[in-house]
Amino acid sequence: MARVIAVSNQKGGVGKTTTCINLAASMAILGKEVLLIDFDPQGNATSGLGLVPGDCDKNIYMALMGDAPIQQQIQPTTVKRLSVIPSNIDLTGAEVELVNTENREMRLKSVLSSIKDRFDYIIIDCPPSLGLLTVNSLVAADSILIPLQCEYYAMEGISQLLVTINLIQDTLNPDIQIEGILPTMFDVRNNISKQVIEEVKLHLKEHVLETVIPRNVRLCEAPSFGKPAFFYDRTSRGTVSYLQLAKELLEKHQQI
Amino acid sequence: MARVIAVSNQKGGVGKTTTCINLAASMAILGKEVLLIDFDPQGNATSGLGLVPGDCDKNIYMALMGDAPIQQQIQPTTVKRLSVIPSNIDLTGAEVELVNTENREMRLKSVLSSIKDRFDYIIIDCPPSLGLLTVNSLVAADSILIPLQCEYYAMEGISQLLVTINLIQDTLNPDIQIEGILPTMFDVRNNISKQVIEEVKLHLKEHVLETVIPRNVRLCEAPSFGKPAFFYDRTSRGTVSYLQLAKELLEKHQQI
Ligand SMILES: Nc1ncnc2c1ncn2[C@@H]1O[C@H](COP(=O)(O)OP(=O)(O)OP(=O)(O)O)[C@@H](O)[C@H]1O
Ligand SMILES: Nc1ncnc2c1ncn2[C@@H]1O[C@H](COP(=O)(O)OP(=O)(O)OP(=O)(O)O)[C@@H](O)[C@H]1O
Ligand SMILES: [Mg+2]
Ligand SMILES: [Mg+2]
Repeated sequence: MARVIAVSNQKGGVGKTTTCINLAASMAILGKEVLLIDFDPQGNATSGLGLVPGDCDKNIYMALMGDAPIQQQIQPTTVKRLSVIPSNIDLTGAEVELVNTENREMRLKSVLSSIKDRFDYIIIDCPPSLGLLTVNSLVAADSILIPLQCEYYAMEGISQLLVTINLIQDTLNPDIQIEGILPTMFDVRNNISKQVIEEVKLHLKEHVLETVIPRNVRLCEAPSFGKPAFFYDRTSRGTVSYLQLAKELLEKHQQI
Repeated sequence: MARVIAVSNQKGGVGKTTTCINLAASMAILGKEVLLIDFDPQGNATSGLGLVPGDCDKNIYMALMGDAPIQQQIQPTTVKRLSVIPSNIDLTGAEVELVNTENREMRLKSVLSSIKDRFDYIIIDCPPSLGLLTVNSLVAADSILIPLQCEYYAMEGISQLLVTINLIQDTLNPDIQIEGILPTMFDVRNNISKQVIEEVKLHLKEHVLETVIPRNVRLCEAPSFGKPAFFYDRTSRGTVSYLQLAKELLEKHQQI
């Protein structure tokens, strides 16, 4: 039975998509069967894996709106054991289309139930907001992984996100846990980077993961080749840090 | 009569808030009366100017929902000639609250009309999405300034944004212009940076601004002191590039 992890933070540009692609690929490299769902209308996780969002007639919007079975939307990637369900621009409309429907928050959870037994992990890339798409992901998820960019504004958003998670726990998904807070784009040259990590460890020590993702230009270049960093520059600090993250999570779940 | 500029791009973390704060401050330094509106529930523009979003009983949400006159929400900042209307977490709810109301896209435009004669410029910081808050900004605006991070994923979102702008021009705001595409976080060490600028000049040459904002750690550190970069490190490349941007726009509008 797959563990479903939503990668979410309403602050923009903190490394959600980069974490989804490289964590999912690292788990696949370590032998796990992984499905990555691109739940952001921007389609960055889709294009970061070498697919063209606009060209994919199979996508998560079709399944979410009930137009086609989710099993048919699953596509292979160039990475063994890693599959993807692409995003599509129509997903932008889903937020408005779902507002006045029954069980609007449970749509993703109910479509995922029929495929959970085919994977070890399902990773969901969320958009930078706390709207209905993100709520659907948090309701469908077993846990939430929170990338935290080591810069000033990123700290501000964490408390809003934790309030939202508590709300979801109290109402729609009592079982959701915090998988962890993942420091990203850590840069020793930036005074704020160290302050952010100290600050978050002060208030949320039990949730901060061991692994820290450094700012590393290879992570930024890899998506332009449509590949996870492991297949672009296997020895870079970025690649190594995401393999380390995969190991840390697999050990925590006693999967390794 | 103020010129209203919406700073918008649904891609997260591209420098919208950093551009709003430093462009507004630079225009004020050059003698213009400027109002900055924080239209993002995250409240980053509010805190980047030294205010605490949760503490501000005056905010744009009150005005938008008609609970209080917009004139009363205007607050001074530490920068002469720069005023701000803070954001507030309730703004997250506005998207859902407004969905089923009359003229839901025109709310911001109608509340702004009573204060436009008090300023030379009104700058609106938008959230990373194309939802109702961003649509309200694009309907209220005379022009849109598009920060474009010089990294791979940022290019992908531009075409979606241009489609949305055309839609707004055809329906809700025929007069909206593109103020310009502003390259941000340009880093000579990153191969992609030059490619992004070449690519965008190839397709959208007439809209790309002269000014390029470099990746500069001072721009990243300044908000933790609640100040625009000019008042944190006056000689840094980041500070100078935003003064240059202000000059370029004022010259374009024959305001200098
Ligand atoms: N550790 C890193 N080092 C250097 N660059 C990085 C790193 N992580 C991500 N990036 C780059 O930073 C930018 C933002 O990252 P990404 O798009 O993954 O964030 P996001 O949170 O998914 O953004 P959005 O909020 O738009 O969904 C991208 O250009 C990406 O390539
Ligand atoms: N030119 C720059 N050089 C270095 N860092 C920068 C630069 N511009 C912005 N930053 C930093 O990058 C991060 C993202 O910038 P910012 O928050 O302004 O983007 P945004 O588009 O407003 O994000 P969001 O989509 O969440 O609203 C912030 O930590 C900011 O301090
Ligand atoms: Mg993303
Ligand atoms: Mg912002």
